[in-house]
Amino acid sequence: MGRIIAIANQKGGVGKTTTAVNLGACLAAAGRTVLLVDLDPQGNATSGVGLGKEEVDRGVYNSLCGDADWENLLRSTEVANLDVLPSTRDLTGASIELVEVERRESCLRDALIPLRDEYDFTLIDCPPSLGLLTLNALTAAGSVLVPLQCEYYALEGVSELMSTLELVKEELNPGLVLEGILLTMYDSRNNLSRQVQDEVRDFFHNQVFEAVIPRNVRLSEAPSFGRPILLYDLQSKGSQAYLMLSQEILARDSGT
Amino acid sequence: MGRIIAIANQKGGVGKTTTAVNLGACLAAAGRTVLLVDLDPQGNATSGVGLGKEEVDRGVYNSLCGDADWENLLRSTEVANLDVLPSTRDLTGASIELVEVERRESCLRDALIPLRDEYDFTLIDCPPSLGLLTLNALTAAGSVLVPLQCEYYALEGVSELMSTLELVKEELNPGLVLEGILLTMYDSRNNLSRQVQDEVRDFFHNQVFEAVIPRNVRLSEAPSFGRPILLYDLQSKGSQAYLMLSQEILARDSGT
Ligand SMILES: Nc1ncnc2c1ncn2[C@@H]1O[C@H](COP(=O)(O)OP(=O)(O)OP(=O)(O)O)[C@@H](O)[C@H]1O
Ligand SMILES: Nc1ncnc2c1ncn2[C@@H]1O[C@H](COP(=O)(O)OP(=O)(O)OP(=O)(O)O)[C@@H](O)[C@H]1O
Ligand SMILES: [Mg+2]
Ligand SMILES: [Mg+2]
Repeated sequence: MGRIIAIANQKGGVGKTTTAVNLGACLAAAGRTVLLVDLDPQGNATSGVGLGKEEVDRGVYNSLCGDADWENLLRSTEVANLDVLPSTRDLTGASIELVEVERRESCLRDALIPLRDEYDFTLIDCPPSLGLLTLNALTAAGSVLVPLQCEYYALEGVSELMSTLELVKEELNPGLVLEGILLTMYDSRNNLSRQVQDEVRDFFHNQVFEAVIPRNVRLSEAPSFGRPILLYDLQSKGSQAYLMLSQEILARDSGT
Repeated sequence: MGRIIAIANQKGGVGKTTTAVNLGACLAAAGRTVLLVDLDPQGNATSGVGLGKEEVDRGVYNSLCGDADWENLLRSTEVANLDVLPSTRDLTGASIELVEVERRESCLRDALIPLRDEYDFTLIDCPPSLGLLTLNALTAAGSVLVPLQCEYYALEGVSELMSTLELVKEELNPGLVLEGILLTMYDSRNNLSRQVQDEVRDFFHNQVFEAVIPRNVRLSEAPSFGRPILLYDLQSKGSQAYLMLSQEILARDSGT
């Protein structure tokens, strides 16, 4: 049975897409089969793995309404073992259209049922909100990975996110657990970064990954070439950090 | 007649709140009366001007449903001439609740009518989405200021934003104009930053502000003290850049 991990945080720009794309590529490089689901109307994860907007006319939106023809929706990427269920523009209207749908939070979970055993890992990149798209991801997922930028505003939003996760667990998805909190854009020269790390580790203890993603310009350059960091600059600090994260997740799996 | 400027971009973490808070403080320091409307459920602009979540139980959400008692909703801040209409947690549900409301995109515009002549400037901080809250801001505003982070993913989303602005202009708010595009988190040592600036200036020409906001750690430290950069570190590069932006906007106004 494959694992489904939602990558979520309503705070914008904290590294959700960067984590989804690069963790996905690292797990694929370790020989796991991975599906990246781009549930953000912005479509950054889709372009982050090299698919241009003009190359994609159908995607995750078409799967939400039931009866998906997976042959045409799933796309392979430059990375072996990594497929993507792309985002398209019509996803923008989905959070309004879903309001009047029966069991509106479960559309994605139901859609992904036929794929669960096709992939070892399914990673869902979420938009920066706690609206119906993110709720669909949290209902479909077995666990949620929370990227947390080492900044004040990002820290402020964590308690709201945690109480939403509790609510989803009670009402929509009792099996949902926290995969972990991932510190991102960490700058060791910066007081604020160190303070945020200390506060988060003091509060969340072993729910915070050992792996910390440093601020690394190579990570922000890679998407302009449509490549995960592994293919863009394997030796970079960003690449090493995401490899460490993937090993930490795989070690837990084999340990359980 | 006061000016209403929406500060919007669906891409997350590009500096919307930082711009709303600091431009607001700079305009206030120049003697203009300013209202900061926090239309983001995250409430970062509210805490960015020093109001804690526990101090606020009513805010912009209460004004959306008509008949607002402004005496209790508007709050003063540490900065003279700068008031805030705060965000509260119940704003999270608003984008779903608004779906079924008559003239759902115009609730904020109608609510702000009695205030238009009370303030020289009203700045609306938007959430990172093109949903109903942002549509309300774009319908209420006379112009929109677009913070644009000097990164690839941020650049990718600009065309989607511009076509949404066109749509809003056609269907909801014919008077809406672009106040300007503001380059944020610019790092002159970084190739990507320079490339993004070149591309944006080539494409948008004089719609891009002369003022450019550099990446400056003091800007990310200030919110943890609940103070705009002017009060936290007046000499910092971030502070100087936002002062320049406010002067550019005021010079245009006096020129017209
Ligand atoms: N560790 C890092 N070091 C440097 N830049 C980074 C890092 N992680 C992400 N970035 C860059 O920061 C920006 C924000 O990251 P990203 O888009 O992944 O965040 P997000 O949470 O997915 O944003 P959104 O909320 O809009 O979906 C991007 O331009 C990305 O390239
Ligand atoms: N010029 C800058 N230099 C350094 N840090 C900055 C700068 N501008 C903003 N920041 C920091 O970057 C983060 C993102 O900025 P901010 O929260 O203002 O963006 P936003 O667009 O409002 O995000 P959201 O999409 O979540 O509303 C914050 O932690 C902020 O303190
Ligand atoms: Mg993203
Ligand atoms: Mg904000």
